Amino acid sequence: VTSLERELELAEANYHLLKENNVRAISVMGAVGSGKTSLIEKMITRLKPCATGIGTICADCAGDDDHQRFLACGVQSVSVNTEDNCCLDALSVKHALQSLSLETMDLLFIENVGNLICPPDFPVGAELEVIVISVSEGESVVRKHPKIFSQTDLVVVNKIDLAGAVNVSPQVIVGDYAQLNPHGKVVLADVFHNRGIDALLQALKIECTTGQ
Amino acid sequence: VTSLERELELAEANYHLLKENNVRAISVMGAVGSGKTSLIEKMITRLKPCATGIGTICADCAGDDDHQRFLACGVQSVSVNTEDNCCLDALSVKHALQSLSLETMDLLFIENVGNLICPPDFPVGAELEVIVISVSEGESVVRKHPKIFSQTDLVVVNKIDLAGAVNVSPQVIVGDYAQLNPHGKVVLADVFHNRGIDALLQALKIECTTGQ
Ligand SMILES: Nc1nc2c(ncn2[C@@H]2O[C@H](COP(=O)(O)OP(=O)(O)OP(=O)(O)O)[C@@H](O)[C@H]2O)c(=O)[nH]1
Ligand SMILES: Nc1nc2c(ncn2[C@@H]2O[C@H](COP(=O)(O)OP(=O)(O)OP(=O)(O)O)[C@@H](O)[C@H]2O)c(=O)[nH]1
Ligand SMILES: [Mg+2]
Ligand SMILES: [Mg+2]
Ligand SMILES: [Zn+2]
Ligand SMILES: [Zn+2]
Repeated sequence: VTSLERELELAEANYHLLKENNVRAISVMGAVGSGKTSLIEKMITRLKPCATGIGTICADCAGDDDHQRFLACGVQSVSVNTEDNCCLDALSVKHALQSLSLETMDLLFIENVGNLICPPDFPVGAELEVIVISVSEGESVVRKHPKIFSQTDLVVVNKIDLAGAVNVSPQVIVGDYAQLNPHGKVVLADVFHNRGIDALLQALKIECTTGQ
Repeated sequence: VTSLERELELAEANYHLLKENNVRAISVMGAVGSGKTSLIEKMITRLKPCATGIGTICADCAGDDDHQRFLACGVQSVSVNTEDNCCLDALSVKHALQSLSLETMDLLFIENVGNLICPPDFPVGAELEVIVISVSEGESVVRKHPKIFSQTDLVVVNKIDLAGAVNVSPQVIVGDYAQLNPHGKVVLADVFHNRGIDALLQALKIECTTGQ
């Protein structure tokens, strides 16, 4: 049994537990500081008028900064410290799920640590996966990390308001990703100006069940 | 023998080889897209009038984008693809050193992949280490990665021209680092406007041996 096989086994158990409880889990990966937490905050806010029960599992090497931000949004949240581990893994998610009330939950956001290299080796059992990068990381992020981008079908390119200031063309990033992953979809976003939030919710097939 | 002990042994062999050849090696680590390559390019340009023989070892998961940029600066360079490995390691550096002409070299920049988690477990044998982060990664980068910041004594906080646009105070980052690492030194930089290049060269004790 390889280490990846062990991880897949644990991830599958998480997947089944979530399905049994009718919870849609979304794995949010990305570069350090790309806007993962901000995007999740905006989606939570956008879904407030709806009847959606939302929870978050928030991974960081240390501290609970992002976990506190999610609590402030009024959702259930669990903080996971990965410490010296490369990134979040299925066993940590399994333990985190035990601290959450899954019966009242419809949607679970799992925010990984900033890491574009290791997550492919550590599936967590989510239903959907999204990578969040930002233009301020430069134009070559996708082609420098082919493994994760070729196997993840949704990418958010955030902070497009900064494109001019960092001399980056978002279209180059979009083109590199299309070449690497013909099935992949890109959402351009600027969290500060609320651009791309609805497009992201749509791409994640998250609908508002009550009001709007 | 632990895996860290094996890495230290390899790193030490690299260290001695470099010392025998009078090469000062500087390990440049940091977040994805923080400005590592741009800073090295600027330092190379700044040192052009000097008699300094410069080389680079350039690590990326895939491709040779940054290696090509260094070649364009007129220095010797070796491209290392880390592929599925978390980050650059001492064995890859050992092999890279074999492709470089060390006799003509005074200064070697080793650019690691963007990773703020794993490099502490993979020393490469450099004389000095510097972490490059940028304000666009947010205010909490240092406190979220205590291991690497507590053991690295020089940090560049780059892209300070963007601080307002990302709602980040560089002083918060400086303060978090001072708390974590009382020996540490910070250089504030804005590569686009050539701010911080001389301060960084000074912090790295790189002097111009001819002219200015
Ligand atoms: N200009 C601009 N700044 C943004 C945008 N989105 C996020 N930021 C800023 O980017 C920084 C990081 O945002 P976060 O949401 O904390 O990013 P993150 O990916 O969760 O960061 P980590 O969890 O620490 O890896 C903060 O300073 C935000 O204010 C955007 O669309 N435009
Ligand atoms: N506004 C601004 N942009 C910068 C600055 N420094 C670098 N950039 C931009 O940031 C992006 C990344 O720069 P690089 O030098 O390639 O960064 P890097 O750390 O080598 O990136 P990787 O090797 O891919 O991890 C590029 O689009 C640069 O134009 C700066 O001081 N200010
Ligand atoms: Mg976050
Ligand atoms: Mg680079
Ligand atoms: Zn690692
Ligand atoms: Zn790893």
